[in-house]
Amino acid sequence: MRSVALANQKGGVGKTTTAVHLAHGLAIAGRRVALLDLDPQGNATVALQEMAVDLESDGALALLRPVTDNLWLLPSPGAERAVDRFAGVDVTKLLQLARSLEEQGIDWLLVDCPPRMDQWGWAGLQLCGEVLVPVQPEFFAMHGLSQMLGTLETAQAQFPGKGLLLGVLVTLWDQREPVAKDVVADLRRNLGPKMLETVILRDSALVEAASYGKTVFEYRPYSKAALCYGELVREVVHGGSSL
Amino acid sequence: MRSVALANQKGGVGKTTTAVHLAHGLAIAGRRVALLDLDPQGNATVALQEMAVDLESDGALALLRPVTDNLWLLPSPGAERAVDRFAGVDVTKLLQLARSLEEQGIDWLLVDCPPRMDQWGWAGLQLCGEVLVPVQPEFFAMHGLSQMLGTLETAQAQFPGKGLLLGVLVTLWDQREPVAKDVVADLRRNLGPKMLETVILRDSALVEAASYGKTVFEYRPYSKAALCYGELVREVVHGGSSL
Ligand SMILES: Nc1ncnc2c1ncn2[C@@H]1O[C@H](COP(=O)(O)OP(=O)(O)OP(=O)(O)O)[C@@H](O)[C@H]1O
Ligand SMILES: Nc1ncnc2c1ncn2[C@@H]1O[C@H](COP(=O)(O)OP(=O)(O)OP(=O)(O)O)[C@@H](O)[C@H]1O
Ligand SMILES: [Mg+2]
Ligand SMILES: [Mg+2]
Repeated sequence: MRSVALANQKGGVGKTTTAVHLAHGLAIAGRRVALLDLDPQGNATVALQEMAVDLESDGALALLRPVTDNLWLLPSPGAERAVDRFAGVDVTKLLQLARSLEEQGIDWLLVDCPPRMDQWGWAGLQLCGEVLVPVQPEFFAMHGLSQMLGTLETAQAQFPGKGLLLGVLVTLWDQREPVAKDVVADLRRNLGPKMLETVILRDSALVEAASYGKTVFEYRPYSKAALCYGELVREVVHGGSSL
Repeated sequence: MRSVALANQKGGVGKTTTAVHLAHGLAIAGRRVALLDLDPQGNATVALQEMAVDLESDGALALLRPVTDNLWLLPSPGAERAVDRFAGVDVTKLLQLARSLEEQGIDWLLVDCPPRMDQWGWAGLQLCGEVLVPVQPEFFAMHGLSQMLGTLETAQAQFPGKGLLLGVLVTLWDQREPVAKDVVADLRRNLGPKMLETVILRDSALVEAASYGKTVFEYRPYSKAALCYGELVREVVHGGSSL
């Protein structure tokens, strides 16, 4: 089982959007996928709320919600609670769940993390062997990225075999913005093989799909966004990773 | 002294951009302003890093960095540290600092909060009488907003006289996106007087200004963004607030 956390301390860079579309894309490609929503905001849970299918689920999968063929979701622990500062996270229980999912033949475990290296963010890194870091091609992203990559090094030292960088993914690229092109060129120059080849263009179809509680593969399968995320699935499955 | 926290648990909605531009706009309008960067990411600190002026600062103001006429900044506590999970925040010290700033004639205290109601987020609410909540007109924002408004009610109960809603501000409004118009209409229908009249349109000048470490008032004073934030300053100073 490959396990990938979507993490970046910078907010609003497309962690949830990427987690949901990578999960659905892998499921469409025939892999058995479990998506854990570890963000108390619960946006991944909300983004998939209109997709539902009747799947027989026993064992550990009974704890998850079937979303579509080959895709199960562990809803956010905090989606109901407004204030998450008092909630504790039981990492041992989550690690046990991850092991049970592997025994039931789950091929990919994806974890959506909050925009913070708090207890939920760190739980995400402890659960996964790899980390995918989405970044928006704009100035603040560059500033936060070096912090994030530093945090990953801390995680790798603390939890051996965890938190290896799968790659940095450019998302929300609006090709009308002149600064974006320079930032992407900078990122490729500075990070080299750590950058994924795939880039995700800005596409309002993603915002619309989310408002209907569906992925763009369901809502508008021939959109720019569907093509970009299809590329990402191919790159992540067939290599090109910087491991 | 009026004190306003910029808070929203949803990431990437323009908290930092609004904090920096409201602070500079108020300073241009002749108010004496102190901006506290309580986000360990330190984006407000980075956004103003190329603006500097030689101001005599004594007393509590000596702890802050003069940015431009009438504007001082308390740099982020975490801007240097990559991992903020171990850092503690001393709210008593921050409350003492706020009192000293008031004694030195500061008219407005603005606080940029991280996208999380963690110890830094809560410190921001304890320091300020009012809260301005930026939202992006898209689906996830609506979902997070009811949580945020619920959190404010908790804060008001716990810290009397703090955390009153100054208003909800629509930011990053891209008028080419059809969903955005519907979301703004929904927000006005549901929230009524809680919504500020001013809206901030999406403008790449803001992204460019940030990459130069300046505000858009300095970088491109006749841009859409400068006009929008100028409107916001007028609305916040002359009323129109939902208090
Ligand atoms: N490629 C894209 N094109 C257009 N909109 C996008 C794209 N990717 C994400 N979005 C939108 O941008 C907003 C932020 O994305 P998302 O919520 O996935 O980011 P996040 O990193 O998970 O945020 P948070 O830090 O709050 O967890 C959402 O409204 C989403 O619909
Ligand atoms: N009106 C706007 N037009 C265009 N870009 C904008 C606008 N407002 C903010 N941005 C850009 O959007 C990104 C997110 O904004 P910002 O960092 O201010 O949000 P935030 O809520 O403070 O994020 P975080 O949750 O990480 O603290 C930044 O790159 C910023 O430059
Ligand atoms: Mg998210
Ligand atoms: Mg910010």
